[in-house]
Amino acid sequence: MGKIIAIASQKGGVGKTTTAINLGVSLAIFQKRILVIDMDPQGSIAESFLLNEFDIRYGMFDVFVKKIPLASAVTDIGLENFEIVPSNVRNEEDEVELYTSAFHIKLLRNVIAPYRDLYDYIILDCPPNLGTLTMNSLAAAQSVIIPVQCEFYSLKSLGKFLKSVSNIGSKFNSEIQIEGVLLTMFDKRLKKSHEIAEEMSKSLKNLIFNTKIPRNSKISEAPSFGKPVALFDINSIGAISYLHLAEEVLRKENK
Amino acid sequence: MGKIIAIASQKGGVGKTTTAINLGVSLAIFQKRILVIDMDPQGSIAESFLLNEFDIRYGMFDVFVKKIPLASAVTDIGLENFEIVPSNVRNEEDEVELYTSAFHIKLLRNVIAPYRDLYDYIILDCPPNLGTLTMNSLAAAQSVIIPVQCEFYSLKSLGKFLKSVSNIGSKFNSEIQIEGVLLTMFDKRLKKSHEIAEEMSKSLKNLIFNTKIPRNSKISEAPSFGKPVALFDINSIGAISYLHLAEEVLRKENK
Ligand SMILES: Nc1ncnc2c1ncn2[C@@H]1O[C@H](COP(=O)(O)OP(=O)(O)OP(=O)(O)O)[C@@H](O)[C@H]1O
Ligand SMILES: Nc1ncnc2c1ncn2[C@@H]1O[C@H](COP(=O)(O)OP(=O)(O)OP(=O)(O)O)[C@@H](O)[C@H]1O
Ligand SMILES: [Mg+2]
Ligand SMILES: [Mg+2]
Repeated sequence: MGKIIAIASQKGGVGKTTTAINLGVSLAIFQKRILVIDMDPQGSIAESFLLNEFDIRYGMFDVFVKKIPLASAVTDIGLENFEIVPSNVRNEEDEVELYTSAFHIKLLRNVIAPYRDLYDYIILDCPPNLGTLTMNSLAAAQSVIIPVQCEFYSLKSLGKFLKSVSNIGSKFNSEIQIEGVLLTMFDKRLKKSHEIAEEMSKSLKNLIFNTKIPRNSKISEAPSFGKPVALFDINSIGAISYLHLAEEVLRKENK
Repeated sequence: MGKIIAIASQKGGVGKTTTAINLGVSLAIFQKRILVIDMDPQGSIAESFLLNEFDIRYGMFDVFVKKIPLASAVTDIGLENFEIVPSNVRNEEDEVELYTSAFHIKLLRNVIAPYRDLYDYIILDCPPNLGTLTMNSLAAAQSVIIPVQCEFYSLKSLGKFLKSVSNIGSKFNSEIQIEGVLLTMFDKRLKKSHEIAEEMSKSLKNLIFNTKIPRNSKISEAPSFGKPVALFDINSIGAISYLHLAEEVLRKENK
């Protein structure tokens, strides 16, 4: 049975999409069968592989609103062991329709259930809010990875978000765990980054991943070439840090 | 009659809250009477002044869902010419309730109308999505400022967002204009930043602000002291760039 991991945070721009793609591809490099589902109407997952609206037949909009089977929305992007389901939200009307269809909080859990055996990991890229699409993702997932920047607003939102995960868990999905809190865009030149990392390891203990993702321009440039960072520049500290993260996730699994 | 400006973008983490606060305070420094309304359930506006749930009596949740008058939610934070309305969303249930109450897309426009003469500018900090709260903001505003990072995902989302602004405008608010596209976290050491800025000036012409906001650690540190950057370090390039932005907005006004 494949494990479903949500990548979620209410705070915007903290590296949710970047982590969904690059952790996913790193796990695929370690021969795990991966499906990344874009639960964010922004549609950044498809953009990361330079897919535009004409390349996409179906997405989560069609699965949730038009009730087409998930299998028809699975898109092969030419990477071994790695497939995606785009969001396929074309405008603000689609967006409101998608959020409304997701009032049925267990919709995603039911939609994914028949496909769990086809993959080792199903990764959910969440939108930057606590709306019905994030609730659907937390109701479907076995665990959640929470990317956090070493910045004031992102740290402030962590406490509130951990509370929401436990609220949504107790109401809709008692098995959800915290896979880990992931420090992203870590800048080792800034004293502030080290101070914050220190403080978080003390307060969160084993909830925080040992792997920190450094701020690395190769990570932010890779999507403009339609590639995950591992295929854009395998020697970059960005690619190596996501491979380390994948190892850390796999090690936890085997415990 | 005060001018209502929305600070909006579907992309997360591009500097919407930072711009709402620091442009607002810079305009207040130029003796304009300012109200900043937090339309984002994350509640970053109140956090920027270290206000917590116990400091806040009412917010936009109470105005939209409990129908209390906007005046009761206006919060004085001790800065001359500058007041805020927090969001006051306590959990994910409040968030869904707030988004649902905003299905009445002209709610904000009606709520603000009696107070427009009390301020020179009313600034709306929007959430990172195209949901009903952003639609409410675009339906109420005379103009919109769109912060953009010089990064792939942020640039990709600009085209889609400009289309949505014109869709929402034609349906709910024919007077809305683009106040400008604002480049944020501009890193002049990166070749990519200059290339992107060059490309955008060509394609967007006079839609793009001359002022670019540089990546500046004083900007991201200021909120942890509960201060806008101008009061945290007036000599920083961050504070100076937002003062320049305020001048540019005022110059456009006087044309
Ligand atoms: N480690 C990193 N180093 C440098 N840039 C990064 C890194 N991680 C992410 N970025 C860049 O930061 C920006 C935000 O990342 P991303 O879009 O993945 O965040 P997100 O949380 O998915 O945003 P949203 O809330 O809009 O969905 C992107 O432009 C991305 O390329
Ligand atoms: N010019 C800048 N230089 C350095 N850091 C910045 C700058 N502008 C914003 N930041 C930091 O980047 C992060 C994102 O900014 P901010 O929270 O204002 O964006 P946002 O668009 O409001 O995010 P959200 O989509 O979550 O509402 C914050 O930690 C902020 O302090
Ligand atoms: Mg994303
Ligand atoms: Mg914000």
